[in-house]
Parts: sequence; C-alpha cells; structure tokens
Amino acid sequence: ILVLNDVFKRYKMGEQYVNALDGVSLEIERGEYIAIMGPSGSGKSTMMNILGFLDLPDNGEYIFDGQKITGMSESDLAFARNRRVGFVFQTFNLLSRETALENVELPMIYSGISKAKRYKRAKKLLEMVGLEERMNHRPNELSGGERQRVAIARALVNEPDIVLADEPTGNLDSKTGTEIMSILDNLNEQGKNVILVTHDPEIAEHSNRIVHIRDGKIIGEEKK
Amino acid sequence: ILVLNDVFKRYKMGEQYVNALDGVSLEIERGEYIAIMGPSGSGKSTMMNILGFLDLPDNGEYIFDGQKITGMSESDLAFARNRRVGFVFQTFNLLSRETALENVELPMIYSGISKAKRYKRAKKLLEMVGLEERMNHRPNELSGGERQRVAIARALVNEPDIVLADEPTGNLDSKTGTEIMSILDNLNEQGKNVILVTHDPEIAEHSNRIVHIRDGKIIGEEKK
Ligand SMILES: Nc1ncnc2c1ncn2[C@@H]1O[C@H](COP(=O)(O)OP(=O)(O)OP(=O)(O)O)[C@@H](O)[C@H]1O
Ligand SMILES: Nc1ncnc2c1ncn2[C@@H]1O[C@H](COP(=O)(O)OP(=O)(O)OP(=O)(O)O)[C@@H](O)[C@H]1O
Ligand SMILES: [Mg+2]
Ligand SMILES: [Mg+2]
Repeated sequence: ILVLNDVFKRYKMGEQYVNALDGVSLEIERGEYIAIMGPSGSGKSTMMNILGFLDLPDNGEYIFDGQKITGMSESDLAFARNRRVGFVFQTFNLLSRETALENVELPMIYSGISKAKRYKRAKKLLEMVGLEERMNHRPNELSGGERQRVAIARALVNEPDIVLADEPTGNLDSKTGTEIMSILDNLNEQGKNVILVTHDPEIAEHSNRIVHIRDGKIIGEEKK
Repeated sequence: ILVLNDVFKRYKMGEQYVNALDGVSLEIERGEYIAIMGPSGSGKSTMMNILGFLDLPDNGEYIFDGQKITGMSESDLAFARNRRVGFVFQTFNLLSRETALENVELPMIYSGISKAKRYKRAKKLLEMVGLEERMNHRPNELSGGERQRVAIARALVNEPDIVLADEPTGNLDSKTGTEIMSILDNLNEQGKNVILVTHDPEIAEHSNRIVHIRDGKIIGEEKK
C-alpha cells in the first residue's frame, strides 16, 4: 500500500548537493512490520518524512494506496496525514506551551472529536505509556524518555492504520522500551503497518522485514 | 573531586511535589569512569545538571574540588562550567541559527581563544566525530545523530577535565556509537573523569563503576 518509486531528495548547500535519498525504491504491503536500519545520516528520517506526507520527493514518486500523492487533493493529503498515519518523530516535536495531555489531544481536534471523548482517549493513551502522573507537565517539565512517550501516545491517538516510529525507544530504559515495543507489536497483530527506524538490532527483531540503507540508497533486506 | 551530599531537588506542581532527587549522596574521585543507569524519569538528567553547574539542589550540598558550590563566586562557577566541565545534553541544545562549526566554536569564545585557533580546533573535533562534510550545516539541516555528534564535539572543545554525557549514543548506529565511545575511553585513559548516563548496558560496560538510580534515589552500585 506504500510505494516509493526511484525517489530522490536533494539539498542544495552552496555549490554542492547533499543527496539525502539517492534513488530509493521500496514496496510495503498492508500489515507489514518493517524496521529500517542504517548509519547516522544515511537518509532514514528523510525517507520516513516522505512516507508520512511531511515532505515531497524531488524526483520519483510516492504512491499511497494506489494513488500518486502528486495527484492527491490537499484535503485527501491532510486526511491521510492526520488519520491514516501516526508519526513518532526522532526529536518528538511536542508543543512546548501545552501539557502532555493537551499535546496528545491535539490530533483529535482536527478529526472533530468531542472534548469529553478527547480527554478520555488521551488519558487512556498516557496511562498506556506509563505517564498518568505526568499528564499536566509541559515538555520542559518532563524527562527525555517521558517526552518520547508523549510523542508515542500522540502518534497513536487517532487509531492510524500506519505507524511511523523514528527511533521510538532511543531515550528509554530497557524495561520501558519493552513496554513500548509490546504496544507496537500489538498494533501490528491487529493488522496495522508498523514502520520503525532503529539503531538497535534487538528492536529490529520485532519486525518481519529489515531494510538496510546507506548513503541514501537501499543496500539490502532481510526477511523472516 | 565531586561530592553530592544528601541532595534533594523538588518541583512544585499545583498542590503536589515531584521529588526528582530524593536524598542523593555520591562521591566521585579524580579520573573515575562512571555510568549512571535507571528508568526513564528516575532523576539522571537532574543529577547531571547539578554536577554540571546548570542547576542547584533544594537541600543538601554539591562540593566541587573540596569547595561547596554555594560558597563559590559567580566567576569561579562560570569558569568551572565553561572550562572544567564539558556537557553533552540529552536533547543536544544546539543554537539553531548557527552552523555546526559555529556551535562548536562557541565555548572557546568565552575562554578568549583567537578566531584562527577556534576554527582550527573546532574543525579538528568535527572531523573526529565524522562531520567534516557537515560543518556548515545548521541543526535543522542535520540528522538526529549528526546533531548529537555536534553536541559531543562542542562538549570537548575546551579540553574539560570532567565530561558529563547524557545518553551520548542514543541516536547513533552501533559503528558510529563505537567511535564515540573510543573518544570517551581515550579521554578517561588521559586521566579525565567521564560520567555518562546510558540506558545501554553495553555502553555502561566501558565504565569502571555503574551507579543505579530509581525514583530519585541511588539504589545500588557495581564496581569493576
Ligand atoms: N521542571 C520540572 N517540573 C516538574 N517535574 C520535572 C521537571 N523536570 C523534571 N521533572 C520530573 O523529574 C523526574 C526526573 O527527571 P529527569 O529528567 O532527571 O529523569 P531521567 O532519569 O533523566 O529520565 P530519562 O531517562 O527519561 O531521560 C521526571 O519524572 C520528570 O517528570
Ligand atoms: N535540510 C537539509 N539540508 C541539508 N542537508 C540535510 C538536510 N536535512 C538532512 N540533511 C542531510 O541529509 C542526510 C540524511 O539525513 P537523515 O535525517 O535522513 O539521516 P538519518 O538516517 O535519519 O540519520 P540519524 O540516524 O543520524 O538520525 C544527512 O547527512 C543530513 O546531513
Ligand atoms: Mg534520523
Ligand atoms: Mg534524562
């Protein structure tokens, strides 16, 4: 359902170009559980941003559910970004003036859910990631791993069918990391796509397919 | 040379208090290599901020090189913070409008080093962490692991005798992480203190003493 077709992403730096993605082709089927691994700077987050409709390729195509995204209307793109996909960012990207609870409620405002339902669902997700006692803290009143968990809760709140998680356990101790991985494993067992970037081979083992990237190119894959 | 003496750190949240540090006592000798481990939210970064002069205890004392820091002059504190200690932050804390090179040069401006020498030293450190080709990128033009490496280079630029590294390899693939750990191991072999927070037991193995923290208290230690 997600197809990258010879995708390029370049950044112009003075006289030179940085080829963040250098001809990437990838097909992801419904329900697949994928881990993306590769060196720092190899293009993983860039690829995730394109998959999550946060960025566009310079060349090549991104085809979502059979439709080229360059052909999609603004409202279809917005719907896909807000309802079909849940994104856990590598740098969390929380709103600094809002509490953990408000940050998790936010995606539901765009999908027109009532205030009472938003509160209930956001609270439930924060409990699921072990943050019930930190709901009213703002990001600067939270530890690194607590912010990461707010970002995870927020990504799951609209029940997306595709979860994109960019190094979701990087700031977590192994016990908390294991709890987060159970949540992701569970979502995949329910039929949802989980695509995670990780540097940790033990985390990658949860997937059924590992994609290796280097210098903006896919260099290999492992399937279970 | 670093002593925390029954240190407390509390945050008031409405009617309640969060006890980020709940009676912490710790003695660190010259040249020790220490790893601090514990669950997300257990107080590790809070403790590091006190050790690095970025925060003060609410109760108890921090004694640096035999001197209570509450008795230190502003200029002595500033000198210790800028020249004696190098800090790698969990969330990097780079200046977003400056390039990688400028971010690494910054601590040397405060220590009165000439422009030519600053450039040369900053460049050398960025090469050491594998970022020579990214020197002129700003933080938003860098990957997560590249930002982390800029933060590491910046922490080392004034040749501190104490390095505080809060999860320094969290965003790095294992090869790049190994390179960073060699840099830290090397600094310790030269006689410098290295104190790192990590969730990764393999990283903690580089130290010769592991301190375990939970709920703002030290609950145990392991010595090699
Ligand atoms: N400004 C603040 N106001 C209220 N609570 C705070 C504040 N800063 C930190 N805390 C709380 O203090 C506790 C300890 O925070 P700290 O950042 O030291 O944890 P940590 O051990 O570094 O966690 P992690 O491994 O997730 O980075 C956390 O539970 C956090 O919510
Ligand atoms: N806006 C930009 N301008 C210039 N170069 C950029 C920009 N954004 C990213 N890059 C470069 O593109 C490359 C790929 O970045 P990306 O964030 O995708 O890497 P990554 O694989 O996620 O790395 P990490 O594991 O460190 O997070 C990096 O070398 C980075 O320096
Ligand atoms: Mg990345
Ligand atoms: Mg921390």
